[in-house]
This record gives sequence, C-alpha cells and structure tokens, in this order.
Amino acid sequence: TAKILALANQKGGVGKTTTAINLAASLAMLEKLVLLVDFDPQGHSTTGLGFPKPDHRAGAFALMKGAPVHALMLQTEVPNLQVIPAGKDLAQLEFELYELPQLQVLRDSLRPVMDYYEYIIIDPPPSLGMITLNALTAADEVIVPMPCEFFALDGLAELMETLHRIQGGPNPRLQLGGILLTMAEERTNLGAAVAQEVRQAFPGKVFQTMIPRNIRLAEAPSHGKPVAFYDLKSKGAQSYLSFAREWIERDKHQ
Amino acid sequence: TAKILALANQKGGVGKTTTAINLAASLAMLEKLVLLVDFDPQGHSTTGLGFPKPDHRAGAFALMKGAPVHALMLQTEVPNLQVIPAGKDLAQLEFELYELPQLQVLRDSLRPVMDYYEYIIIDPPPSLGMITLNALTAADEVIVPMPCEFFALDGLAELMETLHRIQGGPNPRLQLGGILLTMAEERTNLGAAVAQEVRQAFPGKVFQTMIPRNIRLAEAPSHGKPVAFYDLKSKGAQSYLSFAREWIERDKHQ
Ligand SMILES: Nc1ncnc2c1ncn2[C@@H]1O[C@H](COP(=O)(O)OP(=O)(O)OP(=O)(O)O)[C@@H](O)[C@H]1O
Ligand SMILES: Nc1ncnc2c1ncn2[C@@H]1O[C@H](COP(=O)(O)OP(=O)(O)OP(=O)(O)O)[C@@H](O)[C@H]1O
Ligand SMILES: [Mg+2]
Ligand SMILES: [Mg+2]
Repeated sequence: TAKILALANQKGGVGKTTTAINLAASLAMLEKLVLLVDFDPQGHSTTGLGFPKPDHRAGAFALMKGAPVHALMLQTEVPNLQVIPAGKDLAQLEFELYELPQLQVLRDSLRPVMDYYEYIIIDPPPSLGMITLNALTAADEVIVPMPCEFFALDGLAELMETLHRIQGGPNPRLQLGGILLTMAEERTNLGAAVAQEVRQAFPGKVFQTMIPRNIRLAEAPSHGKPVAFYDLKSKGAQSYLSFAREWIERDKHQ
Repeated sequence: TAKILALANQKGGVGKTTTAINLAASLAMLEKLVLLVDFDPQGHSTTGLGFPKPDHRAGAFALMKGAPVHALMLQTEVPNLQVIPAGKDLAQLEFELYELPQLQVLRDSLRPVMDYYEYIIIDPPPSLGMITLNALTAADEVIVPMPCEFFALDGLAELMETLHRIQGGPNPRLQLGGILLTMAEERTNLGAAVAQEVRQAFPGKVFQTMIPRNIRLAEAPSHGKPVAFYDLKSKGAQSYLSFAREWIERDKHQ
C-alpha cells in the first residue's frame, strides 16, 4: 500500500515544490510508482511540470469535491510519475473546510489508489491552514525542507508544535520523516553553521543528503521539467537522485 | 515630513527583510534620518540587526497598543538609523484588528515622529492580512522585491489587486514606488528572461538597480549587521547603496 509523504514548512520559498517535483521524479526514475498531488492554490508543482492550472472541474479542487481520483491524474514525461494538478479554486477550500472542520477529506479521496502507487507525495501551500492540515492528516510521514540560511531556523519550532497537534489529534500515525537541508552554498561557512545547528537540535532526524544551491534547480521549472530531465549531470539532479536512494534505503529498514 | 515606504509581497522568502534592512541602512549612510519598523511577528528585521525580539511591553505590538513611539525606538550601529523591533505578540493583532477592522492604527501611531525622520520603512509579514493592510494604509509608497525566479512572477497579479483595493479604500495616496529585481544570478539566462518579462508587464515601474544573488547578503543577518557594515566591498552592499542613491534621485524629481 502507498506511503503518503507530505512536504511541510509554513515559511515561503524554502524548497517545498522543488523537493516535491524532484523527489517524485527521482523515485519514479528508480522504478517506484509515484503520484504527485499539487495541493497549493499557487499551482507550482503543476506549472513546474509544464501543465496548465486546472479549473474547478479538474485537479485537486475536484478531488476534494468528490470527483474520482482516476479521472484526475495526468501522465508526466517521467514514466511511473503521474500528477494531480492544482489551481486557484483550491484556495476556496481554506474557508469551506474551516467552517465545518473536515481534516480527512484528502485521505479519503486518495483511498482508491493506495494499492496502485508506492509513493504519494503532497505539495502544500506555505501556511498552516485547513489545506495544509488536510495534507498532514493524509500523510504517513512529513519531509521538512530547510534552507541553510539564518532566518530559516525560526519557523521550525512552530512547525514541530503543529506536527505534535496533528499527532495528538486527527493523525496519530504521522511521523517526522526528516529534515532535508537545502540551498546549501558550498563557498561559505553559513551553510555549515546552520546545518550543524539543525543536526544538534534534531539528532537523527536530518537526512545525510544535502541539496546544494544549484541554478539548474531554479531553471528547470521554467522549462516544465524535473531537473533530471533538464540537466541530468547537474549537482541539483544528482543530489535529488541520491536523496531518493537514501529514502528508499531507509524505507527498507523500517 | 517623512515619506513612509512599505515593502510588499505576500510570497515568502523574496527579499522583503533583506531590502528593508539594507535600503534603510544605505539611506542612513547617505545622511538621511531613517526609522525601520519591523512589522512581522517573525521579527527578522529585529534579529537581522542583532536585537532580541521584544515582549508585549515593547516593540511594534506596544506601538499598536498605544505606547508612545519615542519610547520604543532603538539606536542601531548605523548613525541616522533607528529601529522599532517586533516579536511574536504582533501575530495576535491579526485577529484583534480583523474583528473590528482598524486600518489606520499604525499610521496614527507614527504621526508623532513624521517630522523628525525623512524615511520610515515598514517590513511586513508574508501575507495580506490585517497586519500587512495596516502597513499599506500607513504607506505613501510600496516597494515590491521580486526574485528573478520562475515561480516569483505568479504572485504579482494578486498583489497589484490588493494595492488597487487599498488605493480605492483606506489609502488613496498609496503609490507603487516600484519593483526591485533581486536574487539575480549573473551566470544564467533565467534572470534576464524574468527581468524582461517584468519590465514588459510593468513599464516604467522597475528600478534600474538589480540586486544580484550575493552570499554576503545571506551571511550579514547572522552577524546582526546590515551588509554594508559586514562587507562594504561586496556586490550585495554596493547594489543596495546604488539602489538608495537611485531612490533619493527619483524622490528629488517628484
Ligand atoms: N537547491 C536550490 N538551488 C537553487 N534554487 C532553488 C533550490 N531550491 C529551490 N530553489 C528555487 O527557490 C525558489 C523557491 O523554491 P520553491 O518554490 O521550491 O519553494 P516553496 O517552499 O515551494 O515556495 P512556496 O512556499 O511559495 O510554495 C524557486 O524559485 C526555486 O526554483
Ligand atoms: N540578493 C540576495 N542574495 C542572496 N541571498 C539573499 C538575497 N536576498 C535575500 N537573501 C536571503 O534569502 C532569504 C530570504 O530573504 P528575506 O528574509 O529577506 O525574505 P522575506 O521576503 O523577508 O521573507 P519572509 O517572507 O519570510 O519575511 C534570506 O535568508 C536572505 O538572507
Ligand atoms: Mg511551493
Ligand atoms: Mg521578512
């Protein structure tokens, strides 16, 4: 049965979408069947893979309104990788789900494909509202992208509090899969200093793989491709492939 | 009387705080009297200048609760630059101001120092809630930092809609000061392509100065200093000084 992974970090611009797209594509390249769910009204996993943003009859909004998941999946240029796109209609759910707190809607809507995929990866918006809480309630594990920058350390405490709230309430199975250090500049001590601080604060919870800052990662979405399909030899592509291998290895021993 | 500038871009991690700190410091270095108001519960303008985050009796939260502004300003290591710090208490205002919509509170609280400073610069949170709306209602002009990255283009339309709403309502004087292209990577076409798209979409509204991606800008806040006091010869420091000169020049001809 599929393992559901949610990206999480309420701070904006920290690499959630970049990790969602490139981890999903790398796992698919390593022969895993993967579904990527764009769950952000910004729709960046959608446009980053070259798809147009859907209207209310398709994509994640339709999924949450009860449309069958089989009718919503799009095949990407990566064999084994399909995506459910998202558009701005999704933002409406923030209010609707709030009035009548419904945290299980996403989990229930993915149930029909749980035995087909090996991984389902969810890319949420930069907030801790009802859309993100639905993603955290659907998830088995959470991956927290964390830039190696001074200001990025701040939001971690608040994020951990939210995870505990979800674990203590709607989703007791939720685990912290790990913290992925990203945008690590190789030419400076700042990256190393921040990385050390995070490893000390969260022992055993920081992935071995660090993602370097690499321009190919910023360029690839403007070509509608995962970085491995844009420049396979780049440090960006190679680091996400080794992250996918590290993830698969970890999974084997769980 | 002081000109009030607000940074604005609801997308996170786009350079609002980096621009607030370094434009404020650069204007102060060019002999302008400047007040920087940290108006983000994250308190990054505060910690980026080496100050601790205040409790509810000090800082921007106290300012909004009626404490006299003269009692709240802190002198930075830059002559001519003072700062009002912020802490997490400020987040509480998001709800309080919502229940009884009060958009003029910040503007009224700054009135006592309008004749002392030449510039007051406000650093808001990455959202379009009541805290940011108070900042936009207090402001004469808005500066929009815009990374030269593919996903950053998306949020501009929504931001412009919000500015029009404020102009049509609580603050008819509000002007778009301009769009500041930042994090421009020199070694790639992505920056140039995005810059061209923005200049075409907003003719005459994009500043001449482009801020390059420069590691010193990311390192400086971990030392509690504006970049000019951390590494004056760096491209980051020099680009914000030329931006400050461009701003002063523009102001003269208005
Ligand atoms: N390792 C990296 N090297 C270079 N650029 C990167 C890297 N990771 C992400 N980026 C770029 O940084 C920007 C922010 O990344 P991304 O969109 O993945 O963050 P996010 O957390 O999903 O943002 P949001 O909170 O808005 O959803 C994007 O322009 C992306 O291309
Ligand atoms: N030109 C630049 N070159 C290199 N790093 C930069 C540059 N501008 C900003 N940064 C770094 O990028 C990160 C995000 O910048 P910053 O905190 O200023 O954005 P912000 O819009 O204020 O974020 P938030 O939305 O969370 O308030 C910071 O770590 C900062 O140091
Ligand atoms: Mg994203
Ligand atoms: Mg900021």
